[in-house]
Parts: sequence; C-alpha cells; structure tokens
Amino acid sequence: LCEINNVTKTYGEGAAQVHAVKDVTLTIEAGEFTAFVGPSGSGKTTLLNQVGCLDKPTSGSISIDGVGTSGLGDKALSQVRGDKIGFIFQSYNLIPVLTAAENVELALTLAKESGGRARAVELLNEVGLEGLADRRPNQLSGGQQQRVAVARALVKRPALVIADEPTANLDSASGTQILNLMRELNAKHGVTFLFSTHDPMVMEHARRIVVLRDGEVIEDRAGGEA
Amino acid sequence: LCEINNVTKTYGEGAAQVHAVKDVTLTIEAGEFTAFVGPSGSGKTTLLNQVGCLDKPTSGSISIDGVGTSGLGDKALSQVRGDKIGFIFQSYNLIPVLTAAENVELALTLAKESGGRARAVELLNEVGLEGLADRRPNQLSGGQQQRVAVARALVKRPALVIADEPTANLDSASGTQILNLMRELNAKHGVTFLFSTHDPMVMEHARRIVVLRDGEVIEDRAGGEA
Ligand SMILES: Nc1ncnc2c1ncn2[C@@H]1O[C@H](COP(=O)(O)OP(=O)(O)OP(=O)(O)O)[C@@H](O)[C@H]1O
Ligand SMILES: Nc1ncnc2c1ncn2[C@@H]1O[C@H](COP(=O)(O)OP(=O)(O)OP(=O)(O)O)[C@@H](O)[C@H]1O
Ligand SMILES: [Mg+2]
Ligand SMILES: [Mg+2]
Repeated sequence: LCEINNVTKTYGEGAAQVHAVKDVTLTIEAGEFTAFVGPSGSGKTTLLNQVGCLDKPTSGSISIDGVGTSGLGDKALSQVRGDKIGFIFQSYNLIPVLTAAENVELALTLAKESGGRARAVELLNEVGLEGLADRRPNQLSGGQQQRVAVARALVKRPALVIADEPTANLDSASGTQILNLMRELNAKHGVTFLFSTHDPMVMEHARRIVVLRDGEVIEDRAGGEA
Repeated sequence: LCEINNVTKTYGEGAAQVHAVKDVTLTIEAGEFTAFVGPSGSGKTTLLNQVGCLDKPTSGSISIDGVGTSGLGDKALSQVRGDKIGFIFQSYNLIPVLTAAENVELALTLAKESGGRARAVELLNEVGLEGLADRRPNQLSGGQQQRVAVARALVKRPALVIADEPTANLDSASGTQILNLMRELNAKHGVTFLFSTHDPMVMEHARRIVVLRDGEVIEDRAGGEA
C-alpha cells in the first residue's frame, strides 16, 4: 500500500540543521496494523506526516496505492490525501466553531455527500460519545476531543488511517474501546492503520512494531498480536 | 494548603445541564504529591481548574494558603494565581511566536525580574530539552512542547503546581525524567503537586490518589509511594 524509499526530512540550515528523519526505507502492506514507537523527538510524527501527504520529504520518494506522491503539486497531493487517507493529529485540530458532529461530517459536507449527520452520530456513538454530538470542542474534556478526532478520521472510510498518539489522553477503558473499533475496521474492511504511540496497550494490539530513534528505523519486529 | 468545600461546577441550563463536578470536599496539605485519576470526562480538569483559580465554582468555596478564592474578582484571582500557582495545561498552550526559552521566562519578564533567560535554559535542560531553547513550538515534537510547558510552570518556583496530564505525550524515559524533577522539588522545596493523569507510572509515584467518576470523589487512597 505504501512504499517509503530513502525518505529524509531535514529542517533548517547549516549548523542548526535538524535531521528529523534520516534515510528511511519501508514497505507497508494493505491491511497492516502497525505501531511506530520511539523516544519523544525520534521522528514518528515527521515520518507519518510524509506518509500521510501532509508534508513532502527533503529527499526520497513515497507512493500510496501505486501513486507516487512525493513529486506531486499541492493540489494533486491533497486530492490523494482526501481520497485515501484519514488522519488523527497529535493535537486533535478540531474546528472550535463547529460542533462535534459538524467536525466529524465536515469532509462529507465538503464533498457534497448526503447522510453526513447520521454517519457522524453513528461514529460518535462508536467512540463512546453518545449524546455529545452537538457540543463544541471547548465543551468537551481532552479525551472527548481526542475521540471526536478519531471519529472524524474514519468518516469517509479511508483505505489508510494514520493515528498520531490516539490514546494519549484516554483512560484505559476509552482507549481500549477505540482500539477495538480500529481492529474491527481492520479485520472486516481491510483498513490499514499506522499508529504513532507511547502506549503499551496499543503496542500489544499491533501486529508489527517499527522502532525509531534519532530519525532512523532501528528495529522492525512483530507486535503483541502478530 | 487548599481547602475545597462542597465545590460544584455545572455547565448549561435545563435538560442539557452538565454536572461536571458535584459537591466535592477535600483538603490538600502543603507538600502533597497527589494524583487525580478517573475516566475521560469524569471532571479532573474541571476540578483542577477551580483549585488553580482558572475558573470559579458554581457553588461551594475554595481557599489557597488561607486566602478564600472563590469569592474574588478576576484581578485579585489572577494575583493569587500568579503568586502561588504554576499550571501545566492539558493542551500545553504555548505562545507560537515565542521561542521555548521566551515561553518559559515570560512570567519573569512580565514581573520585570531579571535572570529569566538563564533560569529558562536551566529548566529546559532539566526537562531534557538541552539545545532547544531557541526553537518555536511548531519546531518541536508533541512531547517536546509538553516539556516546555512543564518548565514554564516551574519557573517562578510556585508553592503549588497543577499538572494536567503532564506525561500524556511522553515516552517512559522522558516521563520518568520530569516526574523525578517534580519529586525532587517536592522533597527538597516542599512544592505541592496535584496531577490529573491516566498514566500508571505517575500513579506509582504519587503518595495519594483521589479517584473521580461522574464529577464525584469515589475513592481517596494511598498511592504507590505512600
Ligand atoms: N463548557 C462546557 N459545557 C458543557 N459541558 C462541559 C463543558 N466543559 C466540560 N464539560 C463536560 O464536563 C465533564 C468533565 O470534563 P473534564 O474536562 O473535567 O474531564 P476530565 O476528567 O479532565 O477528562 P479527560 O480525562 O478526558 O481529560 C465532561 O463530561 C465534559 O464533557
Ligand atoms: N520545523 C522544525 N524545525 C526544526 N526541527 C523540527 C521541526 N519540526 C520538528 N522538528 C524536530 O524533529 C524531530 C522529530 O520530531 P517529531 O515531531 O517527528 O518527533 P516524535 O517522535 O513525534 O516525538 P513525540 O513523541 O514527542 O511526539 C524533533 O527533534 C523535533 O524537535
Ligand atoms: Mg509526535
Ligand atoms: Mg482532562
């Protein structure tokens, strides 16, 4: 599903240059349930931003579903992203003036698809937020906002979901609930999941674990569920 | 240090009314190292916002160091807060146009105190962010931003630190590093720490654990370090 070839991402210039991701090569098969782990600052978010078409590598190439993405212009890149990828950001990024349901159904509304409200409410129930569809983000707890972001990523049934620390603000029951939802989508519909996480529970549910340190892959092993 | 008497916080009106905190009474002694735990949405952030003078209870009263805070006007309340309390927010709240060091030393700069830069760099080193003092928040990973927020809360050596999910985005090594820093401040300088957390590691280091569910205290027990 994803070919990541010699991807490097560098920030800044000269002595202050930061090598956030250094020459990473990986293959992601369709249907994977894979956790990226490693110390804070090791490059997990940066690497997933490249794979998720939110950013372009400094060098190297990425292709999603056979489509080379690292050479595309911004408009074409966001088309690929919109069609194929759902993203859960490390800092949620909900729109403050929209309700939970409006945040979730936004992608459908923009695509002029119908049935958005019903689908949003269904997903909000599945992530444990029954009855909270009409709250705004500042009327929700940190963990509740995080779960709205999970529902939003899933609304268009993307082929690939990239989830950056999806359980960081959740108690173990809520974290398990959304992880089980993701495993079900993975098992029944073949949705590919790539996680960035520090949560041992997510690692136990992963079938593959890719370990980063200082921007490099230092280990690629079976996860708890392999 | 803190007297929390029959504190209730309610949002909204009528049928949509949310009882985020329901009639909580607690005493916090100076020098405590206490974790507030409970499911997502159980009221931890809301309760700590009342104690930290960021919000006022709907009913009930709070006093910090003998000063009744729940009846104060906004100006007086922010004076108490500025003098006595350091806050680590669940979503960090760093100022995007300032560097990490400028964010940390801001409170000293506003109080026209000198030595801010040196103190900021010292604290950034203590939370594991050597060399990152001049980066802006969007040039830092999620966990690095969270640690800048920790350093900022400690810069004025407050009597009370309220830390809302301080390790949520940290790997276990970074989380242990900042928790050890906090334990040292607690042991050597008597700084009181109140945590909201889902992290078992923080609970193991706490001497007292207060368990919330649906806005009520359902358990008040010894922590791992009691
Ligand atoms: N402005 C508001 N209007 C209505 N309800 C609110 C508002 N702010 C918070 N709430 C509700 O109050 C309850 C407590 O929220 P709080 O943020 O204190 O939970 P929490 O224990 O910190 O959860 P988490 O672990 O997810 O951070 C939640 O059910 C939340 O939806
Ligand atoms: N715009 C930027 N300029 C300079 N350095 C940057 C920039 N953005 C990120 N970095 C650096 O790149 C490195 C990788 O960051 P990244 O966000 O990928 O880490 P991470 O593994 O997701 O960490 P965490 O677990 O804390 O979320 C970090 O050292 C960070 O400071
Ligand atoms: Mg990250
Ligand atoms: Mg909270």
